[in-house]
Amino acid sequence: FIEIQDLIKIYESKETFIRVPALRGIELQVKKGEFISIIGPSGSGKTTLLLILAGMTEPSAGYVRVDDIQIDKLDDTQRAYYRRNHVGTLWQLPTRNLIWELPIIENVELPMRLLGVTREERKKRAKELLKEVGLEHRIEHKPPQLSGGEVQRAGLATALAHQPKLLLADEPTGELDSHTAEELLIYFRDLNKSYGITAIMVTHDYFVASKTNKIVQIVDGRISGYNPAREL
Amino acid sequence: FIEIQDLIKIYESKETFIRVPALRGIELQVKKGEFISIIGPSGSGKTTLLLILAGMTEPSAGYVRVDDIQIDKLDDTQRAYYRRNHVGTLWQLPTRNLIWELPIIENVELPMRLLGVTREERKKRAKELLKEVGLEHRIEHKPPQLSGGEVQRAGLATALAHQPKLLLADEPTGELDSHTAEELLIYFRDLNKSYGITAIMVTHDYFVASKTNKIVQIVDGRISGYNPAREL
Ligand SMILES: Nc1ncnc2c1ncn2[C@@H]1O[C@H](COP(=O)(O)OP(=O)(O)OP(=O)(O)O)[C@@H](O)[C@H]1O
Ligand SMILES: Nc1ncnc2c1ncn2[C@@H]1O[C@H](COP(=O)(O)OP(=O)(O)OP(=O)(O)O)[C@@H](O)[C@H]1O
Ligand SMILES: [Mg+2]
Ligand SMILES: [Mg+2]
Repeated sequence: FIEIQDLIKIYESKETFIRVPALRGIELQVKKGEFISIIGPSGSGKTTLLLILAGMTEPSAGYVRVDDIQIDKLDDTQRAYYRRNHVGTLWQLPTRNLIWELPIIENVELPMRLLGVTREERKKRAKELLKEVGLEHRIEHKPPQLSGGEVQRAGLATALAHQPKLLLADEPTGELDSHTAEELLIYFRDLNKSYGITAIMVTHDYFVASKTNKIVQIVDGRISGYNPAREL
Repeated sequence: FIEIQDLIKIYESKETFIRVPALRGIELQVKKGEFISIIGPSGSGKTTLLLILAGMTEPSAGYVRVDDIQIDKLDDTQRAYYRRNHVGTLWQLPTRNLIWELPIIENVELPMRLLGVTREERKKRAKELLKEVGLEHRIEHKPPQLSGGEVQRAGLATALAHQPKLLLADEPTGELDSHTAEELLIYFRDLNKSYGITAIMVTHDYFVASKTNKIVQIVDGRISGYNPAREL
């Protein structure tokens, strides 16, 4: 389902003298329906890898295929289409996952609205999704009126609203207590099984990573190992 | 140093029918120079408690004293002064800790500039603080050009720039891998010992909480126990 070869990403800026080789030759394969985690130190390139898979940033070099689309060859318009239709994302920075001025129920409805889902159907589905993540008593709250963990859960419901084939989640349990994190992971696994969604989760938490099918380790912009949990 | 009695905070909004009793009678004492953690489920009131101690929001009722100031009795101007001079804060939402358009070295300098520190002295101190949190090779980066963990570390350096008497940190290790989290906590403890800063850290991580002098447990807006780590 996903194939990555020799992926390189260098952040460069002419105005400042910044030049950061964030990804230095990533190789990765993910089968359809797999639920994998990527683990690694701060600054090792995890978010950058997700940004590329989400079509949010272009590779500097390398081959990246998601399903039947070679995303390193897309132009801006094609990449925007890919982003909106194929991928559900939950970012590390909470303000990127929700529109801060809208109640969360409208946030969850928005991806469905863009796809032309009827008003009744999206209201029903939005309530279901928010109930699944434990937020049925907060559906009219706007993000500033929620706790950190509630914002993250609302973001997850929004990422799944348009039933994407690929879910990319950057630290989805970062703001959650262990009890809520566990519930969320059970929900992820159920979705993964019942809808066959392929999911890549970035996490710092080995306990969380151990709930997935496969663990990939990244260090300094390169893949340094598979299933490190067994070796730890 | 800190004394809280019967603290109540109810979020209310007349336009929507939201009424959330976030804190339902908090009692807490913290001695000068103590380094305590507050642990509890998502939505239990941790951030709300910190917002009140930071002078960012007013109590609905109750007594709150920090050092020799009774903060529940302050007017808006006095509260703004208290915020700027007495407290260093690191919030759960990264965009609140830094000015997103400025390089991080200027972010760290800003609190010192507001206090009239000379240009040479604040440049020197800002570099030292950023070095302490492992960011000496990123000082010219702006927050969008940093990883999640790097943003958090830059936020911590900024919180300490004006040498506050009280440090409030909401999930300071949330975005960090266990290695970087451990280093950060060692740094917190050193500061706590050498400067006598009183520090309150909110965390979901029992491992992290166990590095502090005292653990306070909060559930549904009330304190439900002390030092739960020993009972676990
Ligand atoms: N826009 C950018 N411009 C320049 N450098 C960048 C930019 N974005 C990220 N970097 C740098 O690239 C490296 C990798 O960043 P990335 O966000 O992928 O790390 P990460 O593995 O997600 O880290 P964390 O666990 O802290 O979130 C970091 O050292 C960071 O400073
Ligand atoms: N501005 C607001 N208006 C209405 N309700 C609010 C507001 N801010 C927070 N709440 C509610 O108050 C409760 C406590 O929120 P708080 O942010 O203090 O929780 P928390 O313990 O920090 O949770 P987390 O661990 O998820 O960050 C939550 O249920 C939340 O929905
Ligand atoms: Mg990241
Ligand atoms: Mg919080």
